[in-house]
Amino acid sequence: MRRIAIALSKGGVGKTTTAVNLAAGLAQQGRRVLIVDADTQGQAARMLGVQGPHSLAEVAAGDVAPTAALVAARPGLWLLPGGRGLAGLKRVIDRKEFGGERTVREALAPLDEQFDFAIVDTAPGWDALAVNALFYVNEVLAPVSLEVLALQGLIDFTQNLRSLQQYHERLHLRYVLPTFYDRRVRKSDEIHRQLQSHFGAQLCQPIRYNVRLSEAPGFGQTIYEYAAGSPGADDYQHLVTKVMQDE
Amino acid sequence: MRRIAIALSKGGVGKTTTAVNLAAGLAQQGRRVLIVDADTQGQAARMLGVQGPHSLAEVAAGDVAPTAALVAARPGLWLLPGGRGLAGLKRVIDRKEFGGERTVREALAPLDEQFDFAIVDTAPGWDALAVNALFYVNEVLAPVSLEVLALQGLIDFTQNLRSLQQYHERLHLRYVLPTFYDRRVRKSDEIHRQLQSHFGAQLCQPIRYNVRLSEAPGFGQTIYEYAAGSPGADDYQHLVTKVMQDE
Ligand SMILES: Nc1ncnc2c1ncn2[C@@H]1O[C@H](COP(=O)(O)OP(=O)(O)OP(=O)(O)O)[C@@H](O)[C@H]1O
Ligand SMILES: Nc1ncnc2c1ncn2[C@@H]1O[C@H](COP(=O)(O)OP(=O)(O)OP(=O)(O)O)[C@@H](O)[C@H]1O
Ligand SMILES: [Mg+2]
Ligand SMILES: [Mg+2]
Repeated sequence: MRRIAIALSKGGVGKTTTAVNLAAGLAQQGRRVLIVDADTQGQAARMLGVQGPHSLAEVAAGDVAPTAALVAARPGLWLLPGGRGLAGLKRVIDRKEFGGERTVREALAPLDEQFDFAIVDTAPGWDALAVNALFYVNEVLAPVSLEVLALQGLIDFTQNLRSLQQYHERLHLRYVLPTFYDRRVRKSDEIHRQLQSHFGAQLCQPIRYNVRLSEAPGFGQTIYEYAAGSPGADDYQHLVTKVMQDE
Repeated sequence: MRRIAIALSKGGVGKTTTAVNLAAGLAQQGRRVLIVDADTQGQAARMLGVQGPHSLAEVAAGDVAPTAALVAARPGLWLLPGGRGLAGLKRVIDRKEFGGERTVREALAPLDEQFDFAIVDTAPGWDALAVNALFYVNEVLAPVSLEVLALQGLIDFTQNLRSLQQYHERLHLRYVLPTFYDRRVRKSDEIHRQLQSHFGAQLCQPIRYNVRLSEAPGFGQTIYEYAAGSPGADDYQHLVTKVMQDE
């Protein structure tokens, strides 16, 4: 099972949009996909238009078995919801004397055989829960909007990753995905060039700014359902193909 | 001293942009202003083009006196930097048996007489640090981008605030500030209308989408310095005037 965290400490760069549309796209291609929402905001469920009685917090605390907490979101796509309860999980992790960073990994181990992909939507920021999500996965996909503060956030984030990789050698930043790409805006191209020089081979084809992507969550639909053939649907379809080819 | 947190759990809505340009605008009007960066990203210092040897984490841990950690950012504007060290502070707060929520408030109390305003830039998400920032202030200004997920985030956030207000009665959501307002985009107006019906009197005049606001941080300048007369500078000037009138 490939486990990929969609992560960047900077807020509002398109993490949840990417996690949901990548996971849904992989499921449409016949893969068995688990999407884990590791964010106290719990927006993945809303974007998919589904709800569940349980969440990752209860599974990690051992109160609910992992399979009992899964919600069938689409054919081949299962969601483990996030939400407010994860704030309590952070306190539980922070109070552990050792091994706190492996709490999520150990709680989700029973699911390993059931899926081809696990896509983890992470919260903005850097805390015990972010670290837990990174210990659970082997690959990181970092969406980054083409703005100065987001680029700076990515540079800071890669430094944080490096110190974590000493304890989790297989973790690597596999994909850097430019988002909100708008050819009309001069700085988009400038920042994009900076990304190419910093991250070359990891850099994916950009996701263009597309208002359909910000409308779809209001209907609980993926971009493929809400606006098939839109730039947003095409760009995420392209990402899905690239991730599958890299098996 | 008026203490205002710039806060919303949703990422990328313009919290840091608002904190820096509101604080700088108030200082330009002759007020004595403290800007506190309570975000592990520590982007307020970068936006102001300054750096300091110490941060809020050291002050809250009692390692450094508050006045020793302040950085003179502009005439009348002082910054208490944030940054990576705040991740450690969250663990310290989470391990306290009682009173953890007042850690920042108690650490910064010596500064109360020295300033007219304290503006706190908070991190996205909801955790011990966000709660600490809210216990330190009496007013909240919530920037909200005109998108479905951000509006949803604001509704969730006001519910979280309500449960906190039982323990901190004077705390209130005083301002809701629409950001990234773009008249060309149909949904901007639609979401703006929803905000008006939900938040009426608290709703401020929107900050328009203005590319100058995303360029200024690359030069360590406020919007007034980088692009005086731009829509961004005008809109933030208007906010400064409103906040001063509400003394
Ligand atoms: N390519 C795009 N074009 C237009 N709008 C987009 C695009 N990608 C995401 N959005 C919208 O931008 C906002 C931010 O995206 P999203 O919520 O996915 O970011 P995030 O990184 O998950 O945020 P957070 O840090 O709060 O978790 C949302 O309203 C989303 O609908
Ligand atoms: N009105 C605006 N028009 C155009 N760009 C803007 C505007 N306000 C903010 N920006 C840009 O949008 C991005 C997000 O803004 P900012 O970093 O202030 O949000 P934030 O809420 O502090 O994010 P985080 O959740 O990561 O702390 C930044 O690159 C900023 O320069
Ligand atoms: Mg998100
Ligand atoms: Mg910020």
